[in-house]
Amino acid sequence: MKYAVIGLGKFGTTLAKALARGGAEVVAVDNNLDLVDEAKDEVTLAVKLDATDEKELLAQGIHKVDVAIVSIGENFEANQLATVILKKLGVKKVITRATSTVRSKILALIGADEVISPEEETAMRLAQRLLVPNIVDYLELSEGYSVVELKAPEKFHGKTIKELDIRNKYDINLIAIKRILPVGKPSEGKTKIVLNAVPRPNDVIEPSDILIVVGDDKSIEELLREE
Amino acid sequence: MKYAVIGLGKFGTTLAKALARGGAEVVAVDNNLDLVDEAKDEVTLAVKLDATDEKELLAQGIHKVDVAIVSIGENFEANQLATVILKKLGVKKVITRATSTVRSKILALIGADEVISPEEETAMRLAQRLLVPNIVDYLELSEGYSVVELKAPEKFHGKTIKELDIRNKYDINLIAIKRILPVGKPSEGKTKIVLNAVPRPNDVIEPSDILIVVGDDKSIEELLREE
Ligand SMILES: Nc1ncnc2c1ncn2[C@@H]1O[C@H](COP(=O)(O)OP(=O)(O)OP(=O)(O)O)[C@@H](O)[C@H]1O
Ligand SMILES: Nc1ncnc2c1ncn2[C@@H]1O[C@H](COP(=O)(O)OP(=O)(O)OP(=O)(O)O)[C@@H](O)[C@H]1O
Repeated sequence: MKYAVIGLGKFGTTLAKALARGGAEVVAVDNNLDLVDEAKDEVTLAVKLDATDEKELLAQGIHKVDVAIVSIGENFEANQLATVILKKLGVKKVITRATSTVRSKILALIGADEVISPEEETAMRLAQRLLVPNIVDYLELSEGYSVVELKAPEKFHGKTIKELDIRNKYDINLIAIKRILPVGKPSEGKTKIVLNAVPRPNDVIEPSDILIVVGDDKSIEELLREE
Repeated sequence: MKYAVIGLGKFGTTLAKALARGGAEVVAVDNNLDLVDEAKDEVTLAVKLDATDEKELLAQGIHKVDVAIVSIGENFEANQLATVILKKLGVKKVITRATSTVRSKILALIGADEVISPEEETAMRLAQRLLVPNIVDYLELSEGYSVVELKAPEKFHGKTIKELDIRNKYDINLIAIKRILPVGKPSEGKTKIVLNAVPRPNDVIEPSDILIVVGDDKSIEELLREE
């Protein structure tokens, strides 16, 4: 898989390096030479060029990729233009980063195959995590249905999985338990996380455990609210 | 729970509104009057003030919150200063948004309880999703162990859950299936997503199904690579 990352801000640079580390072929593009230089040891190829210049993109073969990710932040017209040009040059999938809801709509209409809004997505996840303090992380599987990592409720401490009968009592599926264990000398205070991926009926929930459950959001709220 | 959101850029505004929608008490702060005006109908209180001015923060009672989220983007000194002042004024949890790895380290050292990097986090998730093309989304539960949403591999199409024997063959736990169903008139081409949260032995996998599995990353890669 060949990728082009256009615009080496924080998002573009992180993405280009992560893709390259994952073994992908990555060409990183920016019109700022310093950023191009900084990227060149970590990607397949780093090129200084103006991504709104169709001739330059063609000349450097930037369009010969499977996926192009455009992240020219502040200059929206340039972001838009680079997106349209890359689609025109035949790039099968163009993912463009948006900086506002209005702009994400514009980008989708002018041809971006996918639009990414880092600030919005991260803010929504943080809000969810703050609103339900026991939630450590979550993944929405479907509207109203999620995988949720949450701190074991106090009422569960010291009880066995069998006793708790979570599936029947709460209509939730407990799929794993994350436990924090001390490692090395006690004085060092170091810990490691161990995942119990097959919780058994006689396993006991400990106060610092993190439960990973699947269920509809109402049932999960119910479980957390009962405290 | 009372929240203060300092800095109403895209991140701050999205967060303030999401928290307010979730029923929390939210005071939104910015020194740009237009942004304060735009926010005031969607939060408990919107205040124009300079978040680096300790007296102003005190006067408006901004420090009387449980959690403050500081997201003053471009002006790093202001971002830092607001963070330090809020901790000094006794805010129990201050979450600060960072715009670079170096800055996130500085913020952690000067007292931020948590540091958020939207561009980095989103770029890492996108890289993961691109590197494993069948992955629709994922949640890392623990190092090397994740919940993954992936397109049903071709070899699974038309087979029953029982036949596939996923747990034993791949050491992966299939926890749900997302199916795309047509809705309304066929000519409209509209679809809806239906979640099968309790996959049964005789359920048949269809080509457009999305499987939600839990397992260690190696086993999931194995499953995807076999294609
Ligand atoms: N016409 C262009 N061709 C190529 N690169 C461009 C062009 N215009 C701007 N860029 C580059 O796009 C990059 C990203 O833009 P900018 O830094 O404004 O975005 P940003 O949204 O702040 O990024 P991030 O949030 O990811 O840090 C910059 O490094 C800039 O040099
Ligand atoms: N001293 C200050 N006190 C209060 N607000 C401030 C101060 N300095 C800057 N701000 C506000 O912080 C907000 C966010 O800053 P900025 O837009 O630079 O960040 P950003 O990282 O681009 O935001 P985002 O990416 O979330 O859109 C701006 O609306 C700005 O008015």
